[in-house]
Amino acid sequence: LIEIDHVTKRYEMGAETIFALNDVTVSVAENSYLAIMGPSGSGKSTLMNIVGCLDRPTSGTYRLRERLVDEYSDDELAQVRNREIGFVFQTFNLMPRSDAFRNVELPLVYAGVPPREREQRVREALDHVGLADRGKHRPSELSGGQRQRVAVARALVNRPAIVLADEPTGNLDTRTGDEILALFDQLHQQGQTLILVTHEEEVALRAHRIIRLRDGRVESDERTAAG
Amino acid sequence: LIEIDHVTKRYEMGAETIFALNDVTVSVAENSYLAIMGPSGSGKSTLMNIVGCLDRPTSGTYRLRERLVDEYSDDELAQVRNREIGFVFQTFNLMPRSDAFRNVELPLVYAGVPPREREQRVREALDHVGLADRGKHRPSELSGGQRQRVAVARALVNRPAIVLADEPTGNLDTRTGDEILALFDQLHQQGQTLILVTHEEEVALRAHRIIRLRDGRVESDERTAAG
Ligand SMILES: Nc1ncnc2c1ncn2[C@@H]1O[C@H](COP(=O)(O)OP(=O)(O)OP(=O)(O)O)[C@@H](O)[C@H]1O
Ligand SMILES: Nc1ncnc2c1ncn2[C@@H]1O[C@H](COP(=O)(O)OP(=O)(O)OP(=O)(O)O)[C@@H](O)[C@H]1O
Ligand SMILES: [Mg+2]
Ligand SMILES: [Mg+2]
Repeated sequence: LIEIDHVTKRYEMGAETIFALNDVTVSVAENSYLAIMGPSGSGKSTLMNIVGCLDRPTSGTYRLRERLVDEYSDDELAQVRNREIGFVFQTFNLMPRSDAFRNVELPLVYAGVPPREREQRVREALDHVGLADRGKHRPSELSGGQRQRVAVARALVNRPAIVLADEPTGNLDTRTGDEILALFDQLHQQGQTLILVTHEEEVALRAHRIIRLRDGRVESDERTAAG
Repeated sequence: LIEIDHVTKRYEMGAETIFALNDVTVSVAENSYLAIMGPSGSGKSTLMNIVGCLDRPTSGTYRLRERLVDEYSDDELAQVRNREIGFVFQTFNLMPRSDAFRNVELPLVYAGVPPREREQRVREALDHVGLADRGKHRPSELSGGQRQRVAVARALVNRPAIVLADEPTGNLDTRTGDEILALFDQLHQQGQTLILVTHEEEVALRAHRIIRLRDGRVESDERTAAG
């Protein structure tokens, strides 16, 4: 499904070159459940952004369903980002002037889903993350963990084939975090492909495979007990 | 040092009233090391914002050094926020157009510290959080955990008497997080008062006392083994 081949991401900062990713090769089959771990600054979000078609490598290739993402037209890329991939950002990236309901609804608007069905699916998505009573709150009227959960609901509402979640439980207490992870387990059982970035070992152990990055390189790539 | 007395924080949302905090009474002595835990939405950040003089209660009182914060003049409040309190925000709140160096430098500029001494203290603060080589990066050119660490450096650079840190290790791997916590231990030994919000038990156990919130109320208030 996802083939990252000898991918490097370089940033030139004046005299210095920073390798956010350095010759990374990763292959992800459909319906996998993969966790990515590694120290702060090791390249996890950079890798996620490339997989999510939000960023391009400096060198190397990314094939999605065996087609070079480089060769997708702009329209096809927009479609992939809207319908095939659900992205939970490390910094949530919610629209500050819209309430939780509207934030979660937006992907459905872009997908052309009619109003009545949209309302039903948004309510359901908010309910699944425990925020049924927070739909009218704007991000500034929500706690940090509530914003994180709105970001999760928004990523899942279009039922994307691939879920990319960058530290989805970082701002959540254990119990609320477990509810989100149970939701992810369910999606995985329903056939979706999940890639989670996490720095918590217990979260990573729910995945079937753990890739560890260090300094932009793959340090290890192993199945877990659950895998 | 800090006396929160029967504090309530209410939000009126149309027909509904939300109690972010509901009759909370907490007393914090100088040089304490306190952790605040509780589920997502239980009122932790709201309490921190009130203690940090960034928000006011709907009812109840807050005395800082035995003076009602309500009665501080605007100038005195500004002084308190700049020099007495260092705040690590749950969402970092860095200035997007300034690099890490400039972000950490700002509290020193407001405190009237001369340029040469500022430069030295900023370099030292960045070094303490492992970001000596990231001074010229703007927030968008930093990883999530690196932004968090810039926020920590900024909060500590003025050597404030009171450090308020809202989930300071939420975006950090265990090892980098431990470096930040070791830094906090050191500050505590040097006489500072620390209040950390965390949802991780191991982080809370480094404090000497844990207050647990639930639905805006204090559920428990106990010493730890370290206390
Ligand atoms: N401006 C606001 N208007 C309405 N409700 C608000 C507002 N700000 C916060 N709230 C509500 O107050 C409650 C407490 O929020 P707070 O940010 O203190 O929670 P928290 O314990 O820090 O949560 P988290 O662990 O998720 O960060 C939440 O239920 C939130 O929805
Ligand atoms: N625009 C940029 N310009 C320069 N360097 C960058 C830029 N974006 C990221 N970096 C650097 O690339 C490296 C990898 O960043 P990335 O965000 O992928 O790390 P991460 O593993 O997600 O870290 P964290 O766990 O802290 O979120 C970091 O060292 C960061 O400073
Ligand atoms: Mg990251
Ligand atoms: Mg909070």
